Amino acid sequence: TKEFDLATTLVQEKMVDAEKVAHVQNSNPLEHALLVLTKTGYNAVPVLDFHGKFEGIISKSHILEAMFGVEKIEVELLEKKTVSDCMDREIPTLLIDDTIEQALHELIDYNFVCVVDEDQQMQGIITRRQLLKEYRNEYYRK
Amino acid sequence: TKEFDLATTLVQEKMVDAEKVAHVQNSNPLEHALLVLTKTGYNAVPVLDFHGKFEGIISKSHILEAMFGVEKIEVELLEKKTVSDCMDREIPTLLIDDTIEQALHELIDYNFVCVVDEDQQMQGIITRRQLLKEYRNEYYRK
Ligand SMILES: Nc1ncnc2c1ncn2[C@@H]1O[C@@H]2COP(=O)(O)O[C@H]3[C@@H](O)[C@H](n4cnc5c(N)ncnc54)O[C@@H]3COP(=O)(O)O[C@H]2[C@H]1O
Ligand SMILES: Nc1ncnc2c1ncn2[C@@H]1O[C@@H]2COP(=O)(O)O[C@H]3[C@@H](O)[C@H](n4cnc5c(N)ncnc54)O[C@@H]3COP(=O)(O)O[C@H]2[C@H]1O
Repeated sequence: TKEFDLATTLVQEKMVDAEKVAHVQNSNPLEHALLVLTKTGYNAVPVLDFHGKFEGIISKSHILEAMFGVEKIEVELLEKKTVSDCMDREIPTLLIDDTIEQALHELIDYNFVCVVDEDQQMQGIITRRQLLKEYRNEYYRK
Repeated sequence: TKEFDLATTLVQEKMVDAEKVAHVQNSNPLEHALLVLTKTGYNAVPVLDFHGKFEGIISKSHILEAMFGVEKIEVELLEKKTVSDCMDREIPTLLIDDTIEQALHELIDYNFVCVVDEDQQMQGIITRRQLLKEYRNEYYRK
């Protein structure tokens, strides 16, 4: 089999395609985000704007923190908030022509990285699972 | 530098030591588990019994699901539950003399794996981040 090289394999060859990526919109109520996260089972998913542009991620951590009142947890606090109020926007992205070598650097600190085109439209995500499978395949190819 | 080999490196050389691992006890109220998960920032942590034996994991997902009533989310549902009621016990473990090669297999499907001794006492955890750092180090050693 062909030698797999991190520096010449593009992220678009190994990413999860956008149509398979669960996501929410920045204007969605927080309760809707909780429903998506609970149903899919994921801890965090990408947040897109109305035009499909990647804006950041929303996680179960963000939703739980949104419930914390001064003295106790209050579920009612979720009702008035949207994804946009609680999401994390400081998230690195990769371009479709970036390499798996660059993805590996980002995945040391993040569970997944969103892949975008030059208009910031989400094309897919590259996950830690994908990189670990490459690592395993490469090890047995030696 | 010495060549790193997955099959000859033991998990105990690369694991996060038990004293650095945030955990909860199976008898803790669910609210205490939520506090630990929120303060540490982790999505899931190991659950130990009174004697320090590994029993499974508790996650933010388990806690959110425990709040789901018939029609809406009810935080009061947390009060009567303990970690033991909601945790996941079907979690693989590794022994301290197992290899990083075996850890790689488990980490394809799990974010972390608990390392135990022959008495099931937790010795540490091996994480996906650790394996990805080895992958990166090995790639630049070529
Ligand atoms: N419903 C499910 N079915 C099967 N396995 C599941 C699963 N939910 C979680 N896992 C397993 O747990 C790992 C961590 O999931 P987590 O939700 O924390 O973190 C996930 C999640 O935040 C995100 N993610 C993965 N696939 C996604 C998708 N199709 N849509 C949106 N987000 C996704 O990327 C992170 C890393 O995913 P990765 O696959 O490396 O690693 C996943 C996978 O190995
Ligand atoms: N407080 C924090 N400080 C710095 N980085 C943080 C962090 N919380 C999360 N991260 C980053 O996010 C990744 C996923 O964390 P998660 O909590 O889903 O999943 C974590 C968590 O469930 C567990 N874990 C890691 N370190 C732990 C510890 N000291 N005690 C208990 N559980 C731990 O192992 C999983 C994989 O951890 P890994 O290090 O591979 O990967 C971590 C790490 O790269």
